[in-house]
Amino acid sequence: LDRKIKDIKEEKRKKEEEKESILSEINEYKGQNTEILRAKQELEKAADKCPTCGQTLSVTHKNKLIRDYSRKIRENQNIISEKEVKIEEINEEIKRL
Amino acid sequence: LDRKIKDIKEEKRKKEEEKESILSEINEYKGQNTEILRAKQELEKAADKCPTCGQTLSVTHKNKLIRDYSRKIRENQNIISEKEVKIEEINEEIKRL
Ligand SMILES: [Zn+2]
Repeated sequence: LDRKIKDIKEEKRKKEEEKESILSEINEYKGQNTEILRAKQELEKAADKCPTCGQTLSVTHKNKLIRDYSRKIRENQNIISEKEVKIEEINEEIKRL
Repeated sequence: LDRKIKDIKEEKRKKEEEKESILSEINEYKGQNTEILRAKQELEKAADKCPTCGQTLSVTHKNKLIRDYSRKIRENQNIISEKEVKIEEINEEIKRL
């Protein structure tokens, strides 16, 4: 029995560790989205030159960047959602230990 | 006496209006500084390309932009301080009416 309890505790510890590592990945993706969103909002305010570096920016190029950034934000949100599902699965596994 | 009171009220109203217009100029300069500070912070994080539009940015050009932005922020802060002094002067004038 002692060995069984020891194994279960070890299993629980490993799952908590896995959860923590996924949570920190989620934070990295959220951080990246904050940065990309900031750049996108700056561009949306811009006319024909970049508000950060002042170089010329054709409307076509600006709109392409805005689309690229929007797509990247959505991709990151999908990754974040998958990781949040994974966190929930691990929570269920911990409960069943 | 009635005329005198009427004139003082009018004088006070004009000074309050002048104060309001200076306060809104101060807000514009503060707003501009918020924008410039944002661009400067983005550039400081950048390596060799602009974090907003992705175009290449030589270290020399980047540092020049950062210096220009810092100078602009200081100039705006000086203008804001002068306008705040003006507000105080008007407050004194209103008290002495
Ligand atoms: Zn740029």
